[in-house]
Amino acid sequence: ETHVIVIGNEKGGSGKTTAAMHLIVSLMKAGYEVGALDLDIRQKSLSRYLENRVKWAIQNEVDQAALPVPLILPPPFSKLDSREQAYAAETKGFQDILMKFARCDFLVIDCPGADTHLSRLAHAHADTIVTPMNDSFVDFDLLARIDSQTGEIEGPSLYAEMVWEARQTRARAGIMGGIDWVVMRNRMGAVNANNKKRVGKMLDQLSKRIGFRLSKGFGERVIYRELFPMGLTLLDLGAEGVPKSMTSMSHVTARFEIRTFLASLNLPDKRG
Amino acid sequence: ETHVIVIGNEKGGSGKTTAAMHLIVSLMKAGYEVGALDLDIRQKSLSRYLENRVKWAIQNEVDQAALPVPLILPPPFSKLDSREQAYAAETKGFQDILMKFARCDFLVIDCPGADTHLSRLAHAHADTIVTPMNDSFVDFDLLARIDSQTGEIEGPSLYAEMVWEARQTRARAGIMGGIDWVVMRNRMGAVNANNKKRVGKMLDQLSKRIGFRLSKGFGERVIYRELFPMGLTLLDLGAEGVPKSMTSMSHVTARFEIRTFLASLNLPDKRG
Ligand SMILES: Nc1ncnc2c1ncn2[C@@H]1O[C@H](COP(=O)(O)OP(=O)(O)OP(=O)(O)O)[C@@H](O)[C@H]1O
Ligand SMILES: Nc1ncnc2c1ncn2[C@@H]1O[C@H](COP(=O)(O)OP(=O)(O)OP(=O)(O)O)[C@@H](O)[C@H]1O
Ligand SMILES: [Mg+2]
Ligand SMILES: [Mg+2]
Repeated sequence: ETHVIVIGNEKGGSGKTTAAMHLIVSLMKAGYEVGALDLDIRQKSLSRYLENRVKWAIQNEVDQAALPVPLILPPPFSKLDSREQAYAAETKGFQDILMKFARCDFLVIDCPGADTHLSRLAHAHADTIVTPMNDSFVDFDLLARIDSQTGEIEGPSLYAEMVWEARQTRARAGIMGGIDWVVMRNRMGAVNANNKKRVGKMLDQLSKRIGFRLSKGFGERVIYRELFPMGLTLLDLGAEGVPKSMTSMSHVTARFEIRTFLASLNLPDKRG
Repeated sequence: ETHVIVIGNEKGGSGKTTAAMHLIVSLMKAGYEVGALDLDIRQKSLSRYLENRVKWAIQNEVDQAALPVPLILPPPFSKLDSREQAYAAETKGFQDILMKFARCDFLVIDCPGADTHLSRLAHAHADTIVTPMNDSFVDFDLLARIDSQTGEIEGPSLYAEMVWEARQTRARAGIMGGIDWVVMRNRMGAVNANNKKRVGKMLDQLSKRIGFRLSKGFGERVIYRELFPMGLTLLDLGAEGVPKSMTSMSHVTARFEIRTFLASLNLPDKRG
């Protein structure tokens, strides 16, 4: 039974594609069969990242063992004029494509920074939702509104409502098992500034109210973005035929962040 | 004649709302009449930032002179079912709303991280387009595709095409004067890392090809985001009734970045 991990956050640039890529590589390196689905129809950043990977491996004659690639399939996007017909086509197409991923242990779905029908379908089919977010009240505003006078949480906001509706849809469809919703702080500053503490405090309060838990996150580090043109991640460095990692503190700490993040997802051990 | 400044980048989280807010406050502090239009219909981050400002000023009994607010009007969004009718309504509504901003020296328009009809209308009406971007090839990918083998620019990508089409629309409508397209690097790391140099080099090449110029940008600094809940920016600190700025290096440098960015926009002097 494929475990579906949806990387979602309606807020743009929160780190979804970055988290998706590092999660995909981590899972492959752990020996799993991994599927990938890019629902960002327009920007296709994850697809581009994986395209770069395949091209780089070919040009540098690095084989599949050293630089594994997930099974990636085109998203069931419908261009039909009538919204009702397009949605019906996408809903059916989504079921079909899940079948094609059946041999994968894990399927990682990268969502766009927007509210789309495909993104909602993915959220309703998720076993785990990972929501990366910047350490910022601008990003927080898409999870919940804060009363500027009292500093208290007023209520859930757009993206929290999307997850709630996904949980409703899942329950109505009679699917067993709830969604494990994990919020991951991304691009964190090195210093434990007041802003970081305040955001952390509000996240702790909010997690109890709207049903997510906090995982370990990623710091703001160039290594998380500088290998995109080659389709590589830090975890690929040092593999046969691939350049070695620098022995910098940032690289060492990043490896620790990625490993800790994966562990905190409490994914099922599929090798048993 | 109102000078229209559009803050645009289809890439999410590139810093549009942050740039928009700091530009609005800079212009008001310089004594200009400023209008604001938030085209992010769903997330409304700029509207929220300005709402927070008004609430905070009321609660802390700070007057309009110390904490000025721009003229902000609701966007001409159409919910009509037929796309053709909705677009026609928005096109007409956009002309109408420009009239209402006629007494402003500058109108700052914040666009969403998506391709919407309203965003395209704004781009076609822009005198200046400011495109913030992260120091990242992931963000670069929305301006142009890079051949991973040669490292050469292959051609313009989605957002560059949107600006090109805006310039075409403007030319066909017989509007005098071209669009000054300014790309601003945002969230830059303190260190001049290899990645930063490579992105800079590609931006220099690309600017000549697709017709933009590079302005001075903002570093990655908590001060650019931590005052969102109060609706304040660094430039407001120290005004009558408003908390003082810390005398930290980051605040001093941020003030310099904001002033330099404004100057580099070469905006017309409207006080003559
Ligand atoms: N931990 C990090 N350290 C440094 N840079 C990062 C980190 N996470 C993300 N970035 C950079 O931040 C930008 C946004 O990240 P990313 O594209 O992964 O977000 P996204 O949520 O997928 O965006 P979108 O909503 O556009 O799909 C990119 O330029 C990326 O390279
Ligand atoms: N120079 C900066 N330093 C520190 N944080 C920043 C800076 N610029 C932007 N941010 C933070 O990065 C995140 C994205 O910025 P912002 O919301 O302004 O981008 P945007 O392009 O308007 O996003 P969207 O596409 O969702 O509208 C926010 O959390 C913001 O607070
Ligand atoms: Mg993405
Ligand atoms: Mg914005």
